[in-house]
Formats: sequence, C-alpha cells, structure tokens
Amino acid sequence: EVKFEKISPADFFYRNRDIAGFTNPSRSLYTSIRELVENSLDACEMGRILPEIIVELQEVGEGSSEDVKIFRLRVKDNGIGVDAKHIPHAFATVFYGSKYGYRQSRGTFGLGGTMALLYGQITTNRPVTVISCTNGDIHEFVLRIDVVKNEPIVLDHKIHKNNDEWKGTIIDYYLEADYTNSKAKIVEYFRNTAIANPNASLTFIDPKGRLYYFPRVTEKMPEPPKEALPHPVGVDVETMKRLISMTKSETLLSFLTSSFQRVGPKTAREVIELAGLEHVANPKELNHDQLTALVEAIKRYKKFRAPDPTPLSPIGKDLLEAGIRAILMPEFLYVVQRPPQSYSGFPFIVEAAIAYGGKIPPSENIQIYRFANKIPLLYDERADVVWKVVSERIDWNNYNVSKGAPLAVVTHICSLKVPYKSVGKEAVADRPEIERELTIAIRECARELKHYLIKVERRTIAIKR
Amino acid sequence: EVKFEKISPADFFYRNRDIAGFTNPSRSLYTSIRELVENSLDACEMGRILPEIIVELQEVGEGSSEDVKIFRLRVKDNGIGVDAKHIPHAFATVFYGSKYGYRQSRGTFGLGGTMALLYGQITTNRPVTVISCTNGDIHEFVLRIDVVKNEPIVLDHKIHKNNDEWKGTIIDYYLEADYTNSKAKIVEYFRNTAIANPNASLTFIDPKGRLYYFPRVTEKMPEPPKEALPHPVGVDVETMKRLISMTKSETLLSFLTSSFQRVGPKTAREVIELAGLEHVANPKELNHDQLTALVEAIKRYKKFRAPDPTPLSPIGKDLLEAGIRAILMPEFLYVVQRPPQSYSGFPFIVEAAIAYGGKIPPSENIQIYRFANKIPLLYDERADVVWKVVSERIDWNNYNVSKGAPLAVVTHICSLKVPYKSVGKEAVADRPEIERELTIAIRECARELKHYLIKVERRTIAIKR
Ligand SMILES: Nc1ncnc2c1ncn2[C@@H]1O[C@H](COP(=O)(O)OP(=O)(O)OP(=O)(O)O)[C@@H](O)[C@H]1O
Ligand SMILES: Nc1ncnc2c1ncn2[C@@H]1O[C@H](COP(=O)(O)OP(=O)(O)OP(=O)(O)O)[C@@H](O)[C@H]1O
Ligand SMILES: [Mg+2]
Ligand SMILES: [Mg+2]
Repeated sequence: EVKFEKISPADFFYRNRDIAGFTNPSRSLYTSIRELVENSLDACEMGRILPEIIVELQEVGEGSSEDVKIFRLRVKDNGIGVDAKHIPHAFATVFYGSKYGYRQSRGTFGLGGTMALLYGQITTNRPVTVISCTNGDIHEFVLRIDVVKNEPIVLDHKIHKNNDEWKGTIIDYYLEADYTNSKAKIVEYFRNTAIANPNASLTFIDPKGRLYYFPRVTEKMPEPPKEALPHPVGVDVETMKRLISMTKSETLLSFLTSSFQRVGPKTAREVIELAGLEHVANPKELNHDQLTALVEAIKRYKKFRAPDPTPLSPIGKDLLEAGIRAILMPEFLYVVQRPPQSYSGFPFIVEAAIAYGGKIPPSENIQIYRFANKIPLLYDERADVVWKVVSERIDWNNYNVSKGAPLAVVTHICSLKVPYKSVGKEAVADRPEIERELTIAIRECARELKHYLIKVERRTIAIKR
Repeated sequence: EVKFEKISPADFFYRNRDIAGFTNPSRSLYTSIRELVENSLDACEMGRILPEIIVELQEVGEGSSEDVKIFRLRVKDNGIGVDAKHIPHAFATVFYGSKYGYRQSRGTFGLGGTMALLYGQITTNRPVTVISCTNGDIHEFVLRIDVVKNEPIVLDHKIHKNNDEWKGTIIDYYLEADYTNSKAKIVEYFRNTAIANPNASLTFIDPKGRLYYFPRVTEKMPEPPKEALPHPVGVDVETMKRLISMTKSETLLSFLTSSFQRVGPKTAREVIELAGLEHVANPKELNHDQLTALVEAIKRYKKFRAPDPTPLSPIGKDLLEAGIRAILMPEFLYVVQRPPQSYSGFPFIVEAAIAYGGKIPPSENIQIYRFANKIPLLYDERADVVWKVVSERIDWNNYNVSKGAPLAVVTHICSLKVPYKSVGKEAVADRPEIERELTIAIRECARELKHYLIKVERRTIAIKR
C-alpha cells in the first residue's frame, strides 16, 4: 500500500512543469520562447559576440481546442554554439549545463532549454532538431528526451561542411500552444529584452507573418563577467569539503588563499587561528571536528573584504540609457548604477532608472520594468522585491509625482545568484541587502525627477504669464 | 572555457535551497519544522491513526552570529513508520518518496524531509538519526547525505526489540538556526495546523522549555483518500506511453477502460473512433502516428465525466468548524464545502469559512488563514489566489463589513495536485477553476455573515430603545 519510487529530475519537472512556467498552452509558449532566447543571449555574451537572434513561429496544424494550434518554433543565434559531444545532454538532460560556475549568466539551473524541448515532445510527440557549430563542421542532431531516465535519445546525427564559416545554434521543433493569448506578452518580452540588451538585434516572425524587429542601437559590448573564486562568506561544510577534495594545496594557509577570493595570507592566518588549527596542517587530513571548526571560524570572522564584482556584468549606464531611449522614448531619463554589494557572500549590483513623459503613456499605476541578469521579468509583479520598494519604500508625493503620471521605473539586479522565488524566474525575493540598494537607487532617480518636474512647472508658469 | 557539468538533484537543491524555503537561519528553521510535521501528519493519515506529534527544539550551542544557535530538533510521531529498507533513501535522497501516486497527501515532491536533514548536515556537519517502526522491531539509522551523488551514507544501523509495540517515526538531528526571529511564525504554524487538523494532538517544546500544546478536539477521522486511476483530461504523449508500457490489456478498448477513470466501454469506443483506430488494436503495437492520434483524440473529446473525487480528503464541514472554534473562538462562524471540481484533469475541492467577532481581534486588513491539502500557508500571501479573491473578487461593502472589522476568512484547497507556485509550498497559483470556486464559496459565507450582522445591528438598535 505504501509504494516507494525514485523519479528522475526530468520526471520531476515533467510532473511539476507548472512550477517551471509551463502552466497552460499560452504561458508555455511564452516560457519556451524566453528560455531559448536567454540561452542564445548567454551564448553570444560568452563569445563577446554582438547578438543576432531570429525567432520564427509558424502555425502548422490544428490543436485540440479553440486557440490551441500546433506550431513550429525555430530559434537561431550567432553565439558560440555547443560542442557536438555535449549537444545531446545539453538539450535533453535536466541539470546538465555550462552555467554552474562562479560568473553571472542568464541561465543558472541547467533546466530551461531541456524543459522547452520536453514540452514540445509531450504535446506533439515529435523529436527536436538542434543544429550547432562551435568551429569547423556543422552538427545536426535529431533528439528525443527519455523522461524516466533523464537522458537523450539520439535519433540522428548528421555532419555538414561549414562553407560560410557560420557559428551559432539553431533550435527547431514543434509544440502545441496558444499564441492568441500569449502574443502580447511575447512581443512585450522582445521589446523589454531590447531595453536591457541594446546591442542585440532581435527578430520575431509570428504565425501571421508579422515581423517584429528590434535592431541594435549600439555596438558597445559590456565587460564580460569573469569566472572568480568563491567568497568565504556563506561557505558551509559541504562546499568546504568539495574545495578540500579539489585542492592541490598541501597546507591550510595556501588552501585558503588559493580557494577563496578576498583571502590573503594575513586573513587566512587569522581565520586559522580563530579555528584553533595549524597553518601548516594538511587540509585533506583535517578530521571531522577540525573541519567543523574551520567552517565555524569562517562564519564568525567578520572582517572579510566585500566580494569581488568581476564575475558580474551589469548593463552599464550608457547602454541602459540607450536601450530605454530607443524603446520607451521618454522626455526625461535618469540612470543610476549602485556600487557592488553582496548578500550571503554573493556579489550583486543594482541599476535603476526613472523615465518620464515623452512617449511614456499616463497610467494609473507606475509602470515597472524589472530585469534580473538582463532578463525581463513580466509575471508575478506583486511578489517581487521591486514592487515592494516602489509601492512601500518610496513616497512618490515627496517627489511631486501626481497620480496617473507618465512614469516608468526600470530596475536591473545582476548577481552571481539572483534570489528568484522559483525556477520559473519571475519574481525576486526581498533580500534585505537588495531591497536596500533598490530603495537608495530609485530614490536617487526620484530626486532627479523632482528637480525636472519643478523646472517644467516653472517653465509652464512662466509661459502662461 | 565552457565547462559542462551534470549535477544531482540533491546538489541542485543544495545550491538553490532558498527556492525550497531555506533562505536564512530563521526561515530555514520554520521550513525544517513544517516539512517534518507534514511528513508525520501524512504518516498518521495513511494509517488512519489519530495523530500524536511531539516536536522538541533544544539549544545546544552557540552559533556563528547574534541570534543564530546550534539546536537539536526532535520530531516524534505515531504514524505508520518507514520500512527499514526504505529509510536511508527516504531521508537522504531527493526525489525519493511514497507520495507519487494518484491520491491526495501533504507531501508530493519527495524532497522536503531530505532537505531539512541536508540543512542540518551542511550547517553542523553532524549526521542525523532516524528511528522508525512499521511493525516488529524498531530500526535506528545514523545517516549522512552524499550531496554530489544524491545517495545516503549509512553510518550505523541498530535494531531494537519493540517491547511496547510502539509504531511511528522519530527524526533526531542538529541544525544551526535562528529561533528568536522565527518563533512567532513557528507557533503560528502549530496553531494553524490545529485548525485544519482538529483530531491531531500537537506538542511543541521550545528552547526556553515553553510548552505549546494543542490537544485534539475531536476523535473523528475524515475519510482517507483512495488511490485512483488517472483521468483522461490532461493526458499527454509521455503519460500515455507509460500507461501503455505498464498495461496488461491486449486491446485498445480494454486498455482505455482499465487505465483511466471515467472511461467506460461507450466512452472508450467514441475516443477510439475519434482517433481513427481499431477497438481491437494492441496498445503496445501502436505506431508513432497512431499514438499521437490517440492522445489528440482524448484532448479533443469533450464529454468525459468530471474526475472522481475519492482520491481527495477534504477537512469536512464539522471538522473544520471544530478546528476554527477551538483556535479562533469566533462569535459567528459559517463553513462551506463546495462540490468537487477539476482543473487540467486534477480533481479538487474548496472549503471556506468566515469567522467573525468573539476572540477574533479587529484588524485593519482581513485576516486570511490559507490551507492547501491541510497544510497552513503562512508566507507569500500577496502572491496567493486566495488573496486575489478576497481583495479583488469580493466587495466587502456589499456584506455590511466595515473597515477594521474582527473578520477572518479561512480557505482550504485540496487537490491531487495543488498548483503551488514553488517547491516551497507557500502560494497557490490562480488557476481559473480554483479562483472561481473560492469566489463562490467565500461569497456564500459572506452572505451568511451579512444576515448575521443585520440581525446584530437590529438587536443593538432595539436594545438602545
Ligand atoms: N543557443 C545556445 N548556444 C550555446 N549553448 C547553448 C544554447 N542553448 C543551450 N546551450 C547550452 O545548453 C546548456 C543547457 O541549457 P538550459 O537552458 O537547459 O540550462 P541553462 O541555460 O544552463 O540554465 P537555465 O535552466 O537557468 O536556463 C547551457 O548551459 C548551455 O551550455
Ligand atoms: N514521519 C514519517 N513517517 C513515515 N514516513 C515518512 C515520514 N517522513 C518521511 N517519510 C517517508 O519519506 C518519504 C520522503 O519524505 P519527503 O518529505 O522527503 O518527501 P515527501 O513527503 O514525499 O514530499 P515533499 O517533498 O512534498 O514533502 C515520504 O514520501 C514518506 O514515504
Ligand atoms: Mg537556459
Ligand atoms: Mg514531506
């Protein structure tokens, strides 16, 4: 009567795909497109390539109910591609990816691309085609996902000569979905992606043949994030054990300075003494109690320098300004980039902007454009820390903002680890450090807005006379 | 430079434990306790046993910062226990559990218990003790979790004679946590659990030795949920393939009637004809296109009877009334149980109540007590469908409810699959069918409240004369 089972990660997210954003046929189409576009943007950023992304959605058959149809979805990018030996697992295995390191990227879970293709498979029973080239030949795979085993099934693998020196990736597959009820959100997704990625050329061709084209407005490339060592704050026993098992250091002192950022010899000595250990001890020979003492000492040591922000890649003030001007076309715009901070040992940077007037329509509620690691977040606004700050931490009356004003607040949180509330990447949790940074940044923009509104008011009064 | 990795489910939730509710030392203590208590309540319900659950939290050492201490957490229940051969995996493997079937239970992911113990392991480096008896001898295991492999490490296994015929489970382990800042929520969790589980005896002994005791107020046992067959609505290619691989049926007709609920011979014939297939076809010999056609036919067939509610186990009107009266002690109380409905092929039942006056304090905002599968949901209120209904779908002015009234709304959604927004089980997504049922149920209670308030007002006026 009590029946125990073990299920694979693919099976888990198959059964609970709504948690990953695949709730209904319209939301599932949105989630599929966003996961694939985010993969393409990561691939271009990895290679410092100006992104060229083309998304094509064609209706190819009737679905099982009113607005539901069978679509062919094709996403093409000019990124760094995927090595042939990794393609099957990258796209048909959950928890398999290249973004588990210590640097900022849009992807982080090793889940999204596989989920999009899985959704196509379970709704249409068709295999998926992945074409990619890192250098040299072009590889074309036809894949299915073995959900029970969480493994790829390679149905075909062709190798083509690369006559045009093309590099990039093409995902080409079928899914049953509802475009009618997701169209607005999908177009909004592309539009908002253009704000945060103004150097990307984005093309979306929809089932009616309509072309949505967001050309790049700059050729600037932000500084790419650089892989860094972990910061000691937040390190627990599990991470410590893994670092020890991987280290080539033969003393505790060199282990600490070589395994962690912001730990020089002086800091390492102080931590080792706090733990009651010897500098020359062999890290691989620490016993159970010594290991616990080392981790506890790190937790209690309060003098570590703040985390290194080089694994981060903010949008940058000029790029964010260019993106907002191109898409929102405001009269007034003020952009702020806060200095790097950290929460739980993870560095993060908050960027914020207030845009006012111009093409921004008046609106009962303040229009909020949220971004995290350059990804637009279009759902769960009320659950997001930005909404909390905008509605509870900022008194807009203080800044001469009247009800229904043509006002947009744009926020970007970039971090090694964005504290998303769910694997669906829609709302960011209200970590106190992040909430504080957002509050400071938005207030700074609001003060500038106030000066502008006062000036405009004076000019209006002067003109009336 | 591009480094691919595959990580285990334990590793994934170790890195992303905030998504599972382990965000900071105080929230992690709350999550740990709730996951273990919910396991105990499931174990008692499974055996139709009146629950006797004792939770003991003792401070045993200093932690690494101000309010953070080392605690020993011990949870004991009188449930059906865990078979010795399953204990190591049940508690030290993610995605291993007994609740993957087709019947309602609090647990559903095969994750929570293991996560609680993992959190203890990574913060204290100590192994965990699990003692359990299903029948016969008492088994005592000392376990660690191999996070990289997602496997148990059994450090010790003792077998004790069972002299008192005891049955149940004891979880006994250490964790670093913050009780000071989670105490209020933890006590609220026990209090609310008592509302939804009035036949449970709950004891919580906190680190100061304070006893929080919620005795059972009834010996009634609700009808236990019964395992059922899946409903055809929402079935996709993947599920269909698994059902076909497991079936003993040799014809398509008997396969459909024996694998699905609500599919009798007449319905099966209509579906098979809609798919353009033969009744006598061997399900295991369907080719690719035939399988797709069968799934499409099921999606298009609109005449299936609603899902069978016997896999559900609502609280029940008298039990919910008893629980609310015992804990909230209102003057007025009205309880509603809606008939079974379904969303995406999953049956669900909404129960709701409005409690007013008596010991319920006046409050600026309406006090909302949310439950899902008898679990209290104490976080993410603004992201929950119940909050949306209470604040946007009910016009409280229509029901003579003044601002600051001593009003509490209690809701319970029970389903084969509660559409939680995250594996942290705190907010329920606003599926239209569920939103509709909540709206109808709460409005019905509000109408009764209105009659009561009018009566009270008349009496007050009469007394004044
Ligand atoms: N268009 C692409 N170009 C290059 N590599 C890609 C592309 N799409 C996917 N990949 C590779 O496949 C891996 C798995 O992708 P997937 O989307 O499943 O996970 P992820 O992006 O790592 O994390 P997340 O689940 O957060 O999106 C990526 O880590 C990346 O290495
Ligand atoms: N107190 C207990 N008594 C009996 N069985 C238990 C107990 N605690 C855990 N188990 C068993 O261990 C399994 C794993 O528990 P765990 O909490 O990890 O997952 P779950 O309860 O199945 O799902 P969820 O992650 O949603 O809680 C359960 O399915 C159950 O079979
Ligand atoms: Mg991805
Ligand atoms: Mg559980």
